[in-house]
Amino acid sequence: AGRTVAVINQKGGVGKTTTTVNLGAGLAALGCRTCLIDLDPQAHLSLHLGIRPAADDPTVYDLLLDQDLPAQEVAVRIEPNLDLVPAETDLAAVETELATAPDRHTRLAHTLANSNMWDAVLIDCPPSLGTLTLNALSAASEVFVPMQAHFLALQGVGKLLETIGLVCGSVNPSLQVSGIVLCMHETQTTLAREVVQDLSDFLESARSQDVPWRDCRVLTPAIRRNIKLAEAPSFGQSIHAYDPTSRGAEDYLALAQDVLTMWDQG
Amino acid sequence: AGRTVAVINQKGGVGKTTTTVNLGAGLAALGCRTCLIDLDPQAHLSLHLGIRPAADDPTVYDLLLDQDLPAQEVAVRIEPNLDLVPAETDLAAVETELATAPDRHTRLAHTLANSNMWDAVLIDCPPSLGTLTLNALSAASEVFVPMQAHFLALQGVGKLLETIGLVCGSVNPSLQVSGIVLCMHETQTTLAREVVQDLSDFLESARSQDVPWRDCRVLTPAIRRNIKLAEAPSFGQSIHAYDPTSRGAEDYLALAQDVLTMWDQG
Ligand SMILES: Nc1ncnc2c1ncn2[C@@H]1O[C@H](COP(=O)(O)OP(=O)(O)OP(=O)(O)O)[C@@H](O)[C@H]1O
Ligand SMILES: Nc1ncnc2c1ncn2[C@@H]1O[C@H](COP(=O)(O)OP(=O)(O)OP(=O)(O)O)[C@@H](O)[C@H]1O
Ligand SMILES: [Mg+2]
Ligand SMILES: [Mg+2]
Repeated sequence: AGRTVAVINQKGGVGKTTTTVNLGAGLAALGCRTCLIDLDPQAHLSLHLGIRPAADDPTVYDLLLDQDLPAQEVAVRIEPNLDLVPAETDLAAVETELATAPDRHTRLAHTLANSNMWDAVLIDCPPSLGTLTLNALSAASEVFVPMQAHFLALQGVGKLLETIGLVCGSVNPSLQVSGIVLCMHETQTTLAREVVQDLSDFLESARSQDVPWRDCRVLTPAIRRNIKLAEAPSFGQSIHAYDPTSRGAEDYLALAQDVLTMWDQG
Repeated sequence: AGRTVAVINQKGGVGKTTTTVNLGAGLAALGCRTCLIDLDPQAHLSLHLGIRPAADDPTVYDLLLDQDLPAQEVAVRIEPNLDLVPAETDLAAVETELATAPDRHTRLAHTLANSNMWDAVLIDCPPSLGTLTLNALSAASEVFVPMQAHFLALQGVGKLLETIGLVCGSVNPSLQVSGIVLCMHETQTTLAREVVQDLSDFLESARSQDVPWRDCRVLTPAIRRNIKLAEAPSFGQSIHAYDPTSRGAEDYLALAQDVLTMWDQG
């Protein structure tokens, strides 16, 4: 089977959706059969790719409520090698509707267990650690953490890793945190250099511990701040389709290459 | 009584916490007795001001669970005219602990109803529309919406206003959306100009409707992107204490002035 990656950070606005779209499209361009899953009730991943499901179109909401529905029946083809399982804002209701279901945290894992259409599945998560994010953590084989090199964003990483550790202990023992993606990176600021140093020290010190992030590294390259990345969603496109010669496209394609190399060695 | 403002946007990372701290500190500097309430389980408002409550210190969590506890017993003095009701990450438990309480959405409103220590109360909210944010909407007399002039952020504003409309209909009929605060603003980009134009057109078209945002305007000035604003939290200070001559301090002080003028005319 392929890789299932949860793209997670409860800190808001750090580049989760932007990374899911553009890393995903980069992997697809390099020949990797890729599926993106929108697990955020804001439905920003779907919006970013210009997909607004009609009232009777199936979405990820249906996958979570109907355990017999295969993911490939809900997936929409975006471009060669790239599919999307879209969301609608009704996804927000799942938190309450599944509140009493004993398997509420493993529904997505159950759905994806039977599908082997894709080499890589990337799951975009909301900025919280509730039922939807726990579904992603149960379904995933690994976690990528997009992060901005700012003080507040760094503080949250510790809490996030703690939560992932708890999930490992209960529903998904083999889950690993494999990579941190630096987003909106401003290499020339002192703040960015200091935060990156703090982060590297933290990851180094975990090498010898028995924690899900012992092999975690900062993926390269850092994604530089580039206004083209913020323009692409208004055209319903990934950065590679919108402006293939931009710094944003360059960085995300190089990141996709780095990820594939890591997976080949893994 | 004074003004109670909910600082809300379910889109993550748009400047909610940064605005609550720096607008609040600006109002305090201009002589307004101000209280900031941290209603985000990330506890970033508290962290931004260098407050890490000890295990037995009361926090906003205690206010929500014990309806007889006055807010002033939990508030911590930050500087003259500026108090903080801090949060701890245990606040995340409130969503489940109050799940069956009939008054779970009006607990904060009940607590604040009896306190008249402050001229202005600003409530920092998490990037979601759950129990904590609904508590802020019930307690508030008005809403400020921090926003980045990006496509994805603009899409969410419609959904946010719809939710506020629902709250108005049920628990808080007099709630008004009075202002949009443009954050991390990059005046020179085409994207920012287009989004600001779309936003202004949307607000203009609402003038004649019977909606809670009919009098809403874009507050001035826009807050320019300024790395000093991202540095200040690592020193536990507002921008005014950290770097009073920075563009960030200038913008937020001018914003505080604009808000006081709006309130004097209101
Ligand atoms: N490298 C970049 N350069 C410039 N803008 C960027 C970059 N990455 C993301 N953005 C913009 O920053 C904003 C936040 O990014 P994004 O929405 O991907 O974050 P998120 O973590 O998914 O947010 P949320 O927590 O709301 O889900 C978006 O408007 C996006 O277009
Ligand atoms: N005008 C600005 N210029 C530069 N950086 C800024 C500015 N405003 C906020 N920031 C930084 O951008 C990041 C996001 O801001 P902030 O944390 O205030 O957003 P938020 O909406 O409260 O996020 P969340 O949704 O996670 O609560 C922070 O690291 C903050 O320091
Ligand atoms: Mg997102
Ligand atoms: Mg915040």
